[in-house]
Amino acid sequence: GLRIISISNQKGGVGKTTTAVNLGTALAAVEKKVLLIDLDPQGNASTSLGIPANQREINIYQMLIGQLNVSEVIKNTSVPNLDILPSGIDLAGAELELIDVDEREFCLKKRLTSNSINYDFILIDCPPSLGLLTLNALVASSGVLVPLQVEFLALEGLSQLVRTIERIKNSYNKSLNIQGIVLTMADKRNKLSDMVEKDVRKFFGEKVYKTVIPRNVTISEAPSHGMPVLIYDLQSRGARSYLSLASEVLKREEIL
Amino acid sequence: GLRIISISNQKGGVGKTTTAVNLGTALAAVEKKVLLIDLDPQGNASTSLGIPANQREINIYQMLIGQLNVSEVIKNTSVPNLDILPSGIDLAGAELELIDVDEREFCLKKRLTSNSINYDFILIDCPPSLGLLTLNALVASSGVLVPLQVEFLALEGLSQLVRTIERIKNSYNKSLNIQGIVLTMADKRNKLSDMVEKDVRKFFGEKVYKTVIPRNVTISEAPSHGMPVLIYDLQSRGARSYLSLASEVLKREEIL
Ligand SMILES: Nc1ncnc2c1ncn2[C@@H]1O[C@H](COP(=O)(O)OP(=O)(O)OP(=O)(O)O)[C@@H](O)[C@H]1O
Ligand SMILES: Nc1ncnc2c1ncn2[C@@H]1O[C@H](COP(=O)(O)OP(=O)(O)OP(=O)(O)O)[C@@H](O)[C@H]1O
Ligand SMILES: [Mg+2]
Ligand SMILES: [Mg+2]
Repeated sequence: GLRIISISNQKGGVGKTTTAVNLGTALAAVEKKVLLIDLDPQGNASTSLGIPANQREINIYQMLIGQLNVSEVIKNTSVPNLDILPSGIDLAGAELELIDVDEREFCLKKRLTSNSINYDFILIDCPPSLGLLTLNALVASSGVLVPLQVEFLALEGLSQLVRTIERIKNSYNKSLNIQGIVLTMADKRNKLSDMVEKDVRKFFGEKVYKTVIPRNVTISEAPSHGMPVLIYDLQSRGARSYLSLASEVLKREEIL
Repeated sequence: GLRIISISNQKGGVGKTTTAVNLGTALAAVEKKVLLIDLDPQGNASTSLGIPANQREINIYQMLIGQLNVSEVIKNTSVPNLDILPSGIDLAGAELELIDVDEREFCLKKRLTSNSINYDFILIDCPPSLGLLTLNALVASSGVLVPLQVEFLALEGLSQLVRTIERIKNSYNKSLNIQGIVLTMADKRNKLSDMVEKDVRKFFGEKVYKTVIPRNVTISEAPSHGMPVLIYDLQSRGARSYLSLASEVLKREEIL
C-alpha cells in the first residue's frame, strides 16, 4: 500500500531537501511510483527537480486551502515515476492563514485521501521548523525520515523533534513512527564527525540507517542544473549513497 | 548610540548562529558592550556560549510575554562585555501564542525600550523562518545582517527575505536597512562557490562585505566546547575572518 513519509528536522541546512529529492529519485529508479510534496515556501525541492519559479502558479498552496484538488496540482518531472506537488510563494503566508481553520493540523491529510492518489510512496519535504506546515505533514504521514547533519549543533534539536513526533502520535496520528535517521554530510577526516556518529548510533541504535551520506560537492552542484544527483552524475559517491539509502528504506518498509 | 542588528535568513544552516556568536565576541573584544538575544527555540547560540540547557529556566520567553523584564533575564557569558538573553524550550510555542496578542509584531521592541539596556550593540540570532519571532526581531532592529552560504540553493530564498525586509520597513519600522550580506562557508576549491560569490556581488554590490567567512572545521568544533571560535582558537582562519567582519561592521556603523 501507499506509504507517506515526512522528511523533517527543524534544524536548518541538514539535507532535508537533498534527501527528499534524491531518495525520491532512487525509489523511482527501482520502479516505485513516487510523489514528492514540496511543503517548504523556499521551493528548493521544486528547483532541484527543474521546475522554474514561473511554472509554480498552480502549487501546493491552492490544494491546502481547498481551491484545487490534488490531481490539478500534480506536475511530472524529468524523472520517470517521480511527480511533484510544487511549492509556491503563497505558501509563506499559509502558516498564519491555517491558524484559524477548523482542524488546522489535518488540512493536508484530508486533501490526500482522495482517490486520485496512485503512488507507492509520497515523500514530503518539510521546512526547517515545527510550525503548522510541518505539523500537517506529520499528521498526514505514516513515517518520518530524519536527516541529521554530522555536526555538534545539529544534535541539539533532536530531542525536541522526537518529543514533537511523540506528541503528534498521541494526539493526532497513532500510526506515526520514526522510519529512520540518516546521517548526512559526514566527513571522515573530521574527528568530531566520528564522535557525533558514535553518539547518535549509541542513543538511537537500529533507528539509524547503516548508509551514511558523505559530504560530496557533486550533490551541491546538481540543483544548479535542475537535476537530482542520480541523473547529474550517477557514478558520484553522493548518488551511490542515496541508492544505498533507498534499498535500506525499502527493506524497512517491507518489514513493517 | 545603541544599534540593534538582526542576524536573519530563512534558509537553514547558513551560519546565522555562528555569525551572531562570533561577531558578538569580536565586537566585545574591541570593548563594545554587546547583548546577544537567542530568539531560536533550538537554543544553539546559548549552547555555543556555554549556557547549559538546565540553566535556561529563566529565558527570553518570559520577557516576550511580559512576565519578566529584560534585566531579570540577562545572563553574563564567559566572554567579557558579552551578555546573553538565553533561549528556552517554551519559545517553541511562542509563535502560536503571540498570534492573538495585540500588536504581536511589537512584543520584542516594546520590551527592549526599558532603560535597563546599556549596550553598544544588540545582536538577535533568528530562527530559520519568516514567522512571528523573526518579524519581532526585524521590527525591533535598526539593521539586518544576512549570512549567505555560498551554495546554489541558498540563493533562492534571498529575494523572499529582501521582500520581507521591505514590507517590514514600509509598515512597521521605517529605519530598518540591510546592514550587509556576509558570505559564509566559502570553499575556494569549489568552482560553483566562485560562481555564486560573483553572482551575489554583481547583484548586491557594496551591500556584500569584503570579508568572506571560509569553511573551517575549527568553527564547527568550537560550540562543542561551549566557546566562540575566537576563544577556542584565535589563530584559526575562522576566528580571523570574524575579527575582520567586526571591523567592517564597525566602519559601516560609523558612516550611518
Ligand atoms: N551530502 C552533501 N554533500 C555536500 N553538500 C550537501 C550535501 N547535502 C546537502 N548539501 C548542500 O547543503 C545545503 C543544505 O542542504 P539542503 O538544502 O538539502 O538542507 P535542508 O535541510 O533542506 O535546508 P533547509 O533547512 O533550508 O530546508 C545545500 O546547499 C545542499 O546542496
Ligand atoms: N564557516 C564555517 N565553517 C565550517 N562550519 C561552519 C561554518 N559556519 C557554520 N558552520 C557549521 O555549520 C552548521 C550550520 O551553522 P549554524 O548553525 O550557525 O547555521 P544557522 O543558520 O544558525 O542554522 P539554523 O538555520 O538551524 O539556525 C553548524 O554545525 C556550524 O557549526
Ligand atoms: Mg530544504
Ligand atoms: Mg541558528
